[in-house]
Amino acid sequence: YVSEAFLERIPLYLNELEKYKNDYISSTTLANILNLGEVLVRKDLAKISQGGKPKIGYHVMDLMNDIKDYMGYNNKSKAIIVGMGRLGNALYHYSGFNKYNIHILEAFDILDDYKNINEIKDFCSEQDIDVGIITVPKDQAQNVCNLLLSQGIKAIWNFAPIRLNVPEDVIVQNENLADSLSILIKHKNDVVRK
Amino acid sequence: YVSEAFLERIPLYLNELEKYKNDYISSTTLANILNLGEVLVRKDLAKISQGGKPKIGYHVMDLMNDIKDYMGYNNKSKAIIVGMGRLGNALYHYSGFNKYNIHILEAFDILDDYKNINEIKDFCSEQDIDVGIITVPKDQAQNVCNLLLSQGIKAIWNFAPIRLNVPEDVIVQNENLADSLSILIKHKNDVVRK
Ligand SMILES: NC(=O)c1ccc[n+]([C@@H]2O[C@H](COP(=O)([O-])OP(=O)(O)OC[C@H]3O[C@@H](n4cnc5c(N)ncnc54)[C@H](O)[C@@H]3O)[C@@H](O)[C@H]2O)c1
Ligand SMILES: NC(=O)c1ccc[n+]([C@@H]2O[C@H](COP(=O)([O-])OP(=O)(O)OC[C@H]3O[C@@H](n4cnc5c(N)ncnc54)[C@H](O)[C@@H]3O)[C@@H](O)[C@H]2O)c1
Repeated sequence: YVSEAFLERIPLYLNELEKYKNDYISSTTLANILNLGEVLVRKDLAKISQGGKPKIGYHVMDLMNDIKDYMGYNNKSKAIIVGMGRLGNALYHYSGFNKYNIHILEAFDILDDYKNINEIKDFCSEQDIDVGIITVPKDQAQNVCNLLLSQGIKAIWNFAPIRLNVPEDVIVQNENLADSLSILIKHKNDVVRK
Repeated sequence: YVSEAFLERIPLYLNELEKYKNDYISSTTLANILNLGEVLVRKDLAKISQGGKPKIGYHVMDLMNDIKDYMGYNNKSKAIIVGMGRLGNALYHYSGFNKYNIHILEAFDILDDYKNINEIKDFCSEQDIDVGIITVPKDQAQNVCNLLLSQGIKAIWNFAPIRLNVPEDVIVQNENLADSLSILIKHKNDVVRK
């Protein structure tokens, strides 16, 4: 079992390594660049790579490959998105997922401009879909989720502000953007008030 | 100091209380609804409200008000957004922020359809803006951030996949949607592999 916080640091390491000019890097240097604890970064890298050498550090290219292997970026991940309104549209056209070898293969909606949700069954029978992305209105989200699960999809990325009921073996990651902004504002007000 | 995890649970409590049919609720009941630990929920609620009574629990309406006071939902928060591409557009038109009394007052871009970024100075001199939302391309994000900070804005909600350099007294919350999806897929692959 690894912590969520550990997994969230990994893309930050990869981002900095991609920009780093030298061939070798120590965990201390990486920690200083990201303003993180040295012990924390050393332990993180030890979980991902065997490449650290005393006094020399990690070979940057090798470490990047170890990170990609660990996170599975070398395998192609396939997604479908349901709900092509404003948010769905933004996500579907976003090129930033390519970096992690994640591809949104198809978009579904009830509007005529897109494949109809009735076509999800046929589409999923031909492809092995890793994740279903839900960007439909709140009151439709559970129905859409049930439809995706019935096709054997085991991971749901949910943007609708509702808690989805799913069986034990399904992983749901909720993105609550409004909650997130409200927490930022709470932090700001606390600082201002001190 | 309160933990991020605690703050992220609060909107979940509010969501469930809004749907709850009875007048009173115990922290145990709320914990069971959300599949959270009973001690955790009891401690959380004690931080937010003095209203818990042995055997009766919390008066639901009073608890909701205590949550809103604690999180500052009773005050109006003002935001501006810079970058009205696909993502900016989705966020600008989203009605879900109203629930937390957060209002995106104005949108800026370099395109003619929106207020130009040169007008940010005048706009901010007339209004006290709580948060600046950045949805511009990665290579423009730091410039835009500097512009927002020069107007005295102390909180930044950043969607560009780049670490922003800001002074100590400024709070930045990064939303890394691509990182988040890559972590969901990592979780799914780990479960499948076991
Ligand atoms: N826009 C944002 O910035 C934002 C932010 C946070 C959360 N969300 C959430 O994301 C979801 C989408 O938001 P939006 O702003 O894009 O909404 P939207 O109304 O612009 O788009 C919703 C889309 O879903 C489609 N749809 C409705 N029922 C459907 C069904 N049963 N099957 C397939 N498609 C269906 C609609 O035709 C429409 O295209 C909502 O749940 C919203 O609460 C949006
Ligand atoms: N679309 C997504 O789903 C998504 C997901 C994750 C992250 N992001 C990030 O969010 C940002 C926006 O993404 P998008 O898909 O909406 O891009 P986009 O290209 O559709 O929109 C970018 C907008 O920014 C404007 N712009 C450019 N330079 C500017 C400047 N100096 N000042 C003001 N406006 C300026 C452009 O005119 C355009 O309207 C990017 O940094 C992207 O990496 C987007």
